[in-house]
Amino acid sequence: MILSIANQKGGVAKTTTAINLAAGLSLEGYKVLLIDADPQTNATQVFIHPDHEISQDRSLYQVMMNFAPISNVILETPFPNLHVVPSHIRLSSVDLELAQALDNRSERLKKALDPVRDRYDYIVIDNPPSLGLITINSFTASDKLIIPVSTAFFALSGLVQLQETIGMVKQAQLNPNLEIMGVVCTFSDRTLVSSDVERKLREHFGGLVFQTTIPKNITLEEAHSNHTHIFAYSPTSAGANAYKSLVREVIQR
Amino acid sequence: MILSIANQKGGVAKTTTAINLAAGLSLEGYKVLLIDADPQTNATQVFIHPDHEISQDRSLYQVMMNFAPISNVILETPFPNLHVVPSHIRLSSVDLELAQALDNRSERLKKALDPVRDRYDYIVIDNPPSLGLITINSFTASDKLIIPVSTAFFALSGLVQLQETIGMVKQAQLNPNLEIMGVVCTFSDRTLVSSDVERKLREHFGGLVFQTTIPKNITLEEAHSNHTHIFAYSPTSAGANAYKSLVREVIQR
Ligand SMILES: Nc1ncnc2c1ncn2[C@@H]1O[C@H](COP(=O)(O)OP(=O)(O)OP(=O)(O)O)[C@@H](O)[C@H]1O
Ligand SMILES: Nc1ncnc2c1ncn2[C@@H]1O[C@H](COP(=O)(O)OP(=O)(O)OP(=O)(O)O)[C@@H](O)[C@H]1O
Ligand SMILES: [Mg+2]
Ligand SMILES: [Mg+2]
Repeated sequence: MILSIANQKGGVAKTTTAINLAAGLSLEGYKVLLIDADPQTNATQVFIHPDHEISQDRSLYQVMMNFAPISNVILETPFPNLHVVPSHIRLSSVDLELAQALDNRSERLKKALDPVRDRYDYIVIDNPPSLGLITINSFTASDKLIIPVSTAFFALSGLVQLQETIGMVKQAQLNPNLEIMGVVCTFSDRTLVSSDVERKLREHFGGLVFQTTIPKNITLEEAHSNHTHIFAYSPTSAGANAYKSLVREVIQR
Repeated sequence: MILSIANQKGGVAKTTTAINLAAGLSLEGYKVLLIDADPQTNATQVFIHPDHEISQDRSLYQVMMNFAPISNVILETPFPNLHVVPSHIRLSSVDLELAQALDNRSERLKKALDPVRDRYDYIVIDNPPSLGLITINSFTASDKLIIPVSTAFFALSGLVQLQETIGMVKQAQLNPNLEIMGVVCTFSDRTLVSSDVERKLREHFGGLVFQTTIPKNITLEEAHSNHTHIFAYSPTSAGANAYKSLVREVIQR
């Protein structure tokens, strides 16, 4: 199963969800590949030690631009069952660099994943905060999408755009079977704005919204700066419990 | 003075800073134009009533794609001295749509602003969370940049990329005089991670970091869902005081 974590709204916990979902699934015994498709390299920074500088040739950039086999850039992490494909800054120019390409630019990631997809139970893709060519590649390669939505006013309007983009990928026959696995509320707290947005989300998306909501919890932030996931950093925290419950819902869907 | 609010990291309060800086400057008696260059249209949603649907022909999209005069799309707001150029979803395909353009695609916004820049004391541009063609256009058109940085672990690494992009715009002679006016710490609170990041920022950027830091403050969120800026929504809140102090520092620089 190939899962994309996507939302063009910035800072809604796409990377935090991708990291902790991938880690949580690997702790349940599933073989997991985490792909960092965001040129900001946030997910890469958590799993790869800062002294281990990743060159563009050893990153997703090389796969997308120069058809390098993805198995050349897959790295093991300190955690069993969890591998990672690192990102690189240069990925941010893919839209411009691939503009003149003659092949179907939207299928590059899908074609790159075909040879390795049977080695993993789950492939989790972290996406940048935009709906450009990188995200279109992820949507084309994915079976399902998980959409983190922060419980804030600006969060709701972006969902219309996101649904339009998903429709476009389906209509263009890039990936007719693409569907939303679920919407997960992040940064939820007891403020009026937060519960109001959550209520609107459940009205609008119904059963697509996961039962699990992710609370604001500083340990999630601390885990990142300690270069690890929440289950290794603080296994009994509210953040760890929430992501553990999300992992269980994902396995069931 | 044309000011770009930029950082490719998502959710660091670019839009919140653009809105409240533009509003604060207009309350000081300066004539201000706020340009929403983010296809998510967050800044547009705050100032333009939701029932007033903006078509792509009446938005920045038309200016960037079809050379429409920007004065055709400038709208007044309920606040004196504050005008706004609305964004549109279609702006998200500018990178792909302009790939084949024969002119210098990076200068479209600069050329569009030349005829109106003398009508305003400040033009404030809100940017999307990416370093694509829209942000390059903003950098080419701007005199100075303000970089909001949230006090979180992921926030620091993006700054290297941002400085590289600024260097690129200068070297390519697109805008040799472009400079960073300042870096503003946002979402600051009393956690260890927050004060640690703030210390590292001041070490790295020195005097470029504004004295003012913006605290986490729910009234900033509430102002957005009430379609207004912080000074009209809650003038004595911590959020309003912080942005008032930032406005004063900006006027002095
Ligand atoms: N539930 C939470 N509680 C507290 N902090 C969180 C939570 N989830 C994420 N964070 C922090 O909030 C910030 C934004 O999260 P993250 O970087 O995962 O979002 P993103 O959607 O991937 O951002 P971008 O759009 O830039 O890719 C990060 O600093 C992260 O550590
Ligand atoms: N100081 C603050 N305290 C509390 N909430 C804030 C603060 N500043 C911004 N916010 C809220 O945090 C969210 C992110 O801020 P905002 O949308 O301005 O960031 P952005 O950088 O423009 O995001 P994007 O990368 O998607 O453009 C918004 O919901 C906003 O209302
Ligand atoms: Mg991210
Ligand atoms: Mg914004």
